[in-house]
Amino acid sequence: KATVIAIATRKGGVGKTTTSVALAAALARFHGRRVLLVDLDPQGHVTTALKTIVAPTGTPLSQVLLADRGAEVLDAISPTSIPNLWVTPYDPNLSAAEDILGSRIGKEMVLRDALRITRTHFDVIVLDCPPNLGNLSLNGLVAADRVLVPCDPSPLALNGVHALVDAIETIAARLNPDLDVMGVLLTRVDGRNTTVNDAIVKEIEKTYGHALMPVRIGVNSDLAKAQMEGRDIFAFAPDSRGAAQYRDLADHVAAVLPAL
Amino acid sequence: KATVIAIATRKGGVGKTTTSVALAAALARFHGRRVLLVDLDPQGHVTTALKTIVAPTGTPLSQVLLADRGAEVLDAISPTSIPNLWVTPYDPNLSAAEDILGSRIGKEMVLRDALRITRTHFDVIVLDCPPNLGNLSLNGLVAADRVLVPCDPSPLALNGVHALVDAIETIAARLNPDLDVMGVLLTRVDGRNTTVNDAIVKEIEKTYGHALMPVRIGVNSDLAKAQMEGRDIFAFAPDSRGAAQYRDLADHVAAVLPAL
Ligand SMILES: Nc1ncnc2c1ncn2[C@@H]1O[C@H](COP(=O)(O)OP(=O)(O)OP(=O)(O)O)[C@@H](O)[C@H]1O
Ligand SMILES: Nc1ncnc2c1ncn2[C@@H]1O[C@H](COP(=O)(O)OP(=O)(O)OP(=O)(O)O)[C@@H](O)[C@H]1O
Ligand SMILES: [Mg+2]
Ligand SMILES: [Mg+2]
Repeated sequence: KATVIAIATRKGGVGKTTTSVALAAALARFHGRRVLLVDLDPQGHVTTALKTIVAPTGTPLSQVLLADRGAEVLDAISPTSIPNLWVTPYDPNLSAAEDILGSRIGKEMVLRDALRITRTHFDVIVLDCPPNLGNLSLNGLVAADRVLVPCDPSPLALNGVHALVDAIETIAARLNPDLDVMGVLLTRVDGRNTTVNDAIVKEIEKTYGHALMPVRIGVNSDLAKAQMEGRDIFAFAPDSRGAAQYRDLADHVAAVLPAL
Repeated sequence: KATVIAIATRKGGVGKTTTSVALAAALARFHGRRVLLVDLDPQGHVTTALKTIVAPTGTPLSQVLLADRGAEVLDAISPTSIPNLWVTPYDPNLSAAEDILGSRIGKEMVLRDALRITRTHFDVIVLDCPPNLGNLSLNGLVAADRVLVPCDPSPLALNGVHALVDAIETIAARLNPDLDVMGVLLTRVDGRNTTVNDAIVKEIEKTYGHALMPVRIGVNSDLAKAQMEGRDIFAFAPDSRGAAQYRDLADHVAAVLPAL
């Protein structure tokens, strides 16, 4: 049964997609895990970032989410050219589906139910979430076992972490008691900017104790270049700092997953 | 009657709030314009970025938007310590209001109507939009005369521009025929990253012709530091590159506004 990891925060542009794609690819490539990467963001940037290796599927994810009970995410997945990595491709109807979900009974539990069988086919399911706490992100947080929270070193991004943690407290109390924060991942860290970096780190440690992941992701243009090419960082620039740091992250994450 | 400028794109983290705050502050400080900065993002980051100079108001913006017809944004504004600059402070109920708006008649026209009198009190109204194309962003685009589209040099951000331009075409056809794209503002440009920068610029020019603003905003840590302090860039680091580039932007924008 797969471990479901949501990559989420309310703040935009802090590296949710970059982290989702790199982590999923590294777990598949270097840890022999069967990985499904689910794109819960209507932007569809998982597909943009992996455009050369994702083939569109027949059933869109929105159709699975809006079906009467019994539909499975498994129906909406596509293989990639990376062995052991599958994704849910871009679905232009996902945004409209989010609105429709709002009136369904148990609207936040739809994805959890649609992963019931899917979870038995994979070791890890990574959920890329949109920059808000709307129905799709909430579905991600209810379906998840763990949450990884990207945060770039800025007061606005830290504000987004606080908002997410607030939401998680309510979700854990009402909908998903086993939800556990894996940690806060510092992303887009610019080595030249120590004043802001140190201030944010101190603030996170003060508020959340040891929640900071032991790995940090520095600013690395290869990560954006890989997205431009539509390939994962390990295919595009295997010797880059971005590849090394995301491999490190995957090592830490694999260590907390059930053994193969 | 004020010119209303929406700062919008679907992509998260490209500098919508940083641009909204800096542009509004520069027009107020250096161009003698009476400026209202409206925070349409439930994150409330206008208030976070200006926390030392914004005093909370009595009426929240959500109450104005959900009132029966006749309410004005004017009821929900606060002065700042910058002469000529007013803002709508953080409103924790804005996210819930967005959901409720969805069932109202003419749901995208609510802000436009609530600015009818407010527009006569200001020269410029700047709208900071959230990272999506939901009801609040749509209200911003329907109320706006011009749209400024921040885009960092990345394929994902460019994808967000395309999504916004698609939406603008429908909005202009159905709801706001006078809506005009002021231009695409390149933000967070890292001088060291010429391959990606050049590729994105070429792509924007190919698709949108001369839509690129003549000013670009480089990566400048003072902009994030100013946000950490809760002050605008012109108070925090008046001699910084960020301050200079945003002043330039304000000069260009002021030139297309009606003369005082
Ligand atoms: N470590 C990094 N170094 C350099 N660029 C990065 C890094 N991480 C992310 N980026 C770039 O920053 C931008 C934002 O990252 P990304 O799109 O992954 O964030 P996001 O949180 O998923 O955004 P959204 O909120 O829009 O979904 C992208 O253009 C990406 O290429
Ligand atoms: N030119 C710049 N140089 C350095 N940092 C910048 C620059 N512009 C913005 N930033 C930083 O990048 C982050 C994203 O900017 P900002 O929050 O303004 O984007 P946004 O589009 O409003 O995000 P959201 O989609 O979450 O509303 C912030 O932490 C900000 O401090
Ligand atoms: Mg994303
Ligand atoms: Mg913003």
